[in-house]
Amino acid sequence: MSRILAIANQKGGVGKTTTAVNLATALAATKQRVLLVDLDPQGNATTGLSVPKPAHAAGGAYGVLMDGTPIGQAVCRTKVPGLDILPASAHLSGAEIELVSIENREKKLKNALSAPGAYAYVLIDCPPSLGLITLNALVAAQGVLVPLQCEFYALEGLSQLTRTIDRVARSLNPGLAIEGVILTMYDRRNRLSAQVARDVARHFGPRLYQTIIPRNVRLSEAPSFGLPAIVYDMACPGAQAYIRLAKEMLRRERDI
Amino acid sequence: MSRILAIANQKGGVGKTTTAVNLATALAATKQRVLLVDLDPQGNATTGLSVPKPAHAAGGAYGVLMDGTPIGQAVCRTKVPGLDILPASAHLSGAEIELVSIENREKKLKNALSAPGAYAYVLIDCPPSLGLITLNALVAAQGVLVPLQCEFYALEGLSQLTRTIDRVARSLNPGLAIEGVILTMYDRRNRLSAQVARDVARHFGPRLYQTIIPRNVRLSEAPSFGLPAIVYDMACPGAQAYIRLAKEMLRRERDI
Ligand SMILES: Nc1ncnc2c1ncn2[C@@H]1O[C@H](COP(=O)(O)OP(=O)(O)OP(=O)(O)O)[C@@H](O)[C@H]1O
Ligand SMILES: Nc1ncnc2c1ncn2[C@@H]1O[C@H](COP(=O)(O)OP(=O)(O)OP(=O)(O)O)[C@@H](O)[C@H]1O
Ligand SMILES: [Mg+2]
Ligand SMILES: [Mg+2]
Repeated sequence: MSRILAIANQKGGVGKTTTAVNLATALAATKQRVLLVDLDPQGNATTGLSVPKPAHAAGGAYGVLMDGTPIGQAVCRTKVPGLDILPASAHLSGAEIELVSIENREKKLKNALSAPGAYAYVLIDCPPSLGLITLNALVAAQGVLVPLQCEFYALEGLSQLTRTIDRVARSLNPGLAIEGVILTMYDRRNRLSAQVARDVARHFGPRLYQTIIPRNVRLSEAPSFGLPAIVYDMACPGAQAYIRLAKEMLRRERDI
Repeated sequence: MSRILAIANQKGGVGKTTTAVNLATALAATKQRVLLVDLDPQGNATTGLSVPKPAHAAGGAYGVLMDGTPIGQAVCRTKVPGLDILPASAHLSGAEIELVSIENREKKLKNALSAPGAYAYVLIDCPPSLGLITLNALVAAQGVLVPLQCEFYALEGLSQLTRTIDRVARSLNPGLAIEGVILTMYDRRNRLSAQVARDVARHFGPRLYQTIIPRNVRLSEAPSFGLPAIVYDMACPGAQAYIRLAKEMLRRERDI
């Protein structure tokens, strides 16, 4: 059985895609097979891994959600050994509206992922909203990874996100819970980062990963080369942090 | 007649709200009356101006879009003289789905703003998506301000945004066009910023504002005090840049 995790936060630009691409790469490096599902109409994770966006609607994530395309037919290999991707396309922005009047509209991804694949991990990169696409990810997932930028505005949306996760756990997906909160873009020189980190630690306790992702320009350069930072510059502080995060995640799962 | 501008970009975290709050404040400082419409369910602009979020759905932007609440009954004064706000609430995240089956679903905001108010400018802060809420802003507006973060992923969504604006201009709102593109979070130390700025200048030409907003931690600290940066620390580089941007906008409008 695959371990399915949604990477979600409706606040924009907090590091969801950067976390999805680099964590998936770090997990694949431990010889586990990983599938990255890109549900964002912008398709940043798809580009960040040098995979072409599907030209036809039926290819990629839109086809799987809306046309019932079997996932096995839509996934692509990436340059990273052991890491496959279900690529996104702009067609997905129509899915938010098209899904509204469809039966089982929030279970489309769950049903598509139900055929046991050969993946140890499935990571789902979500768009910055709490609409039907993110809802599909929350219904399909067993846990939610929440990247949290160390900024004031990013704290504000947390209670709406936790309320949504609780609601999904009560009705559509019993057992869904926050797997962990990841502090991102932490800047040692800026006291706001330390203040946000203290607030989050008080609120989430052990669900806050000890690994903190620092602000590191190499993380934002890597996508322009179509590579995860772990491949583009393995020694940089950002890549090293994502490798530590993968180790911390695996350690926590073993200890359960 | 008010000048109505939508501040839109589906890429998350690019500085839409920071631009909305600080540009609105800078314009109000020139003795023009300004209305800021907060259409983001997270309500960051509402918090950034120390305005309480409406407790009931009928108050604020949700009431205006869904219940026909007259705008005059829902707007609030802010601490900034001459600047009012139509506050947002979490109810708005339901509006994305509820609007789908309603007649004239994309004209709700346009109709609400049609009664000539006493405002010289109306600035609309949009959520990070191209759904029905952002569509309402694009139909109500005469022009679109596009904040663009100087990062690789932010460039990727631009063609989808310009296609959407063109489509709205052809069918729902003739005359809609990009008023201007604003480079945000520009970091002199990082060559990616200069590279993005060159690409954007080549693509948008004169529609790119000459004023560039630098990365400046005071801009991200100000919201935790419930103040625009222009009020929190007028002399900081970020606030000065937004004051220059307001001047450049006013100069361009005079010259037309
Ligand atoms: N730790 C970091 N240090 C520096 N830059 C970062 C870091 N993490 C992400 N970035 C950059 O910040 C921007 C936002 O990150 P990213 O796109 O991963 O966020 P997101 O949450 O996926 O955004 P969206 O809400 O639009 O999907 C990107 O340009 C990315 O390259
Ligand atoms: N020029 C800047 N320098 C430093 N920080 C900035 C700057 N502009 C914005 N920020 C900070 O970056 C984060 C993202 O900005 P903001 O929230 O305004 O973007 P947004 O596009 O409105 O995001 P969303 O897509 O979630 O609505 C915020 O924490 C903000 O305080
Ligand atoms: Mg993303
Ligand atoms: Mg915003």
